[in-house]
Amino acid sequence: MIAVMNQKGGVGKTTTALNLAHALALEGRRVLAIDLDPQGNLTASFGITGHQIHGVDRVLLEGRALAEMAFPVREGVHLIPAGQWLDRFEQERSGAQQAWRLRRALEELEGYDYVMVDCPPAAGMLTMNALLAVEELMIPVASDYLSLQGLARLLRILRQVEKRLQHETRKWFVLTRFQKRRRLAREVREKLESYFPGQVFSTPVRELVALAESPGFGQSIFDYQFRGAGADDYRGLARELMEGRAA
Amino acid sequence: MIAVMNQKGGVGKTTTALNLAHALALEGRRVLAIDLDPQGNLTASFGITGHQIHGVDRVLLEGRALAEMAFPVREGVHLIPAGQWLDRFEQERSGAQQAWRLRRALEELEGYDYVMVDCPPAAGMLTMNALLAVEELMIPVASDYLSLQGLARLLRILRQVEKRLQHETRKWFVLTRFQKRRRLAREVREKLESYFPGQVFSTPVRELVALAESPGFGQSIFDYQFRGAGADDYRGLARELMEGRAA
Ligand SMILES: Nc1ncnc2c1ncn2[C@@H]1O[C@H](COP(=O)(O)OP(=O)(O)OP(=O)(O)O)[C@@H](O)[C@H]1O
Ligand SMILES: Nc1ncnc2c1ncn2[C@@H]1O[C@H](COP(=O)(O)OP(=O)(O)OP(=O)(O)O)[C@@H](O)[C@H]1O
Ligand SMILES: [Mg+2]
Ligand SMILES: [Mg+2]
Repeated sequence: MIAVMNQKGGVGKTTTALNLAHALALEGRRVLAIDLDPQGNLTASFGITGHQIHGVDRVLLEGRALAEMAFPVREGVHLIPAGQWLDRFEQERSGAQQAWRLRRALEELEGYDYVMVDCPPAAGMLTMNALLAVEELMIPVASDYLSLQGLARLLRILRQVEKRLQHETRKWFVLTRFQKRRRLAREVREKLESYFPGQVFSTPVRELVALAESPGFGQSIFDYQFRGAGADDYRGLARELMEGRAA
Repeated sequence: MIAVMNQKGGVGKTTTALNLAHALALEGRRVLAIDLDPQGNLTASFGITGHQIHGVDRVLLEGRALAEMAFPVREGVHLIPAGQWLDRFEQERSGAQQAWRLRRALEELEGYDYVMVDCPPAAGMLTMNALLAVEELMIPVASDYLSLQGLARLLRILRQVEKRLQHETRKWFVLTRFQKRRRLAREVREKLESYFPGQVFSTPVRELVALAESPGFGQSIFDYQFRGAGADDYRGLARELMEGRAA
């Protein structure tokens, strides 16, 4: 069970959740993708539209079962959309157990090889639920300075929370929006690999306009450009993940 | 008074707040920049570091005066950092007047031609405070599909809140991370200009690595590359703003 997490905005969480979920399914795995962002980008990127959507909001706010809210979006991929009320869960406080609700819901769930949770750009109650529900974090790091800054802050927060709540996760880092000609991108990559040897996926995801275009058609990169560089990068990432791990 | 606002992550709010604040000061205006994001990116981008920072958190949580927390960071630019406790204001609820606190604090403030507030990637209590405190919104829109989606959602939220609380703001849109060779970027620009004629700044901010590099040195683009394209773009944006507006 994997949470795609980084409180910094726009680093490629949703793009990674979308394309990695589909890549794993194309390799024969059964995947459940959960959109945990009230902004619903993952849901829209899969081509699911409409303002009356029910999803993980019902699970977290009303105790519905995850299995009830999941439905197929691609061969091998089920999705639980964010749902229109998910903001309420982020805003309201309802007791000490509120942070464990997703974990408990996931305990009832069977039939998937991978569960992939897309998180919002915040370190609030939703992200906390994701953190406590999974065993592994996939942390996208965009190839620029503010992204590294955001990473430092994220790791501080994780260290505190995990210590206090006695919860541990394996952390993986994936470089996103990578442009090899930029010295800044290469420096970010070197820093990441030196601080976290063995935890950084060897495939950086390159900056490619197709990865920005596909959500506009409600498509993953595999629907949109199966033989392109974007598909290659996410296919490579999926394979590293399945081999348990960063090469 | 201007809030740089968009709940979508990574669209260039902080980059715009940083460089526009400095550009206006270079044109002779007195500017107060307020970092309203608990992640403190604007503060770090100006070169202010350290974990024991006090700032607008003290104003919103303890009622300190804005003037007390502001200090000079460049000629003509004062900054109020986010402060390390700003997360608490976002998480806690303390009554119906909580959304008006920044507005009331700003009523006591004098001596500036422009106040520029950098918002977090969320539509929560901090962003609400910014919205109700200012007369104008500067909404950065990155040149990709998910950014347009985020804009649609933002406008829906704004319409509801402004109607319910009888508050009005002028809305300006600035295209960011613009790459003119990408058809996607041109399409986003055309859509924006057709939906909001007269409200879209004619200067898009181009995708330029220098704009991503300068924060790593605690510098604005004017400190980092005074004669470069990034400085030209933000100088042009400042001039359009001062002329009251999108040409
Ligand atoms: N490798 C890439 N190449 C080109 N564009 C990309 C790439 N990765 C992401 N993008 C685009 O950059 C923007 C930000 O990416 P994305 O929305 O996936 O980030 P995020 O971390 O989920 O953002 P948020 O914090 O708002 O949830 C999107 O418009 C996306 O299409
Ligand atoms: N025009 C540009 N050219 C190149 N890089 C840019 C440009 N604008 C912003 N960036 C870079 O893109 C990243 C995201 O920009 P920025 O942090 O300003 O967005 P934001 O909307 O404030 O993000 P958040 O939602 O996390 O607060 C940063 O690393 C920034 O340096
Ligand atoms: Mg996202
Ligand atoms: Mg920012």
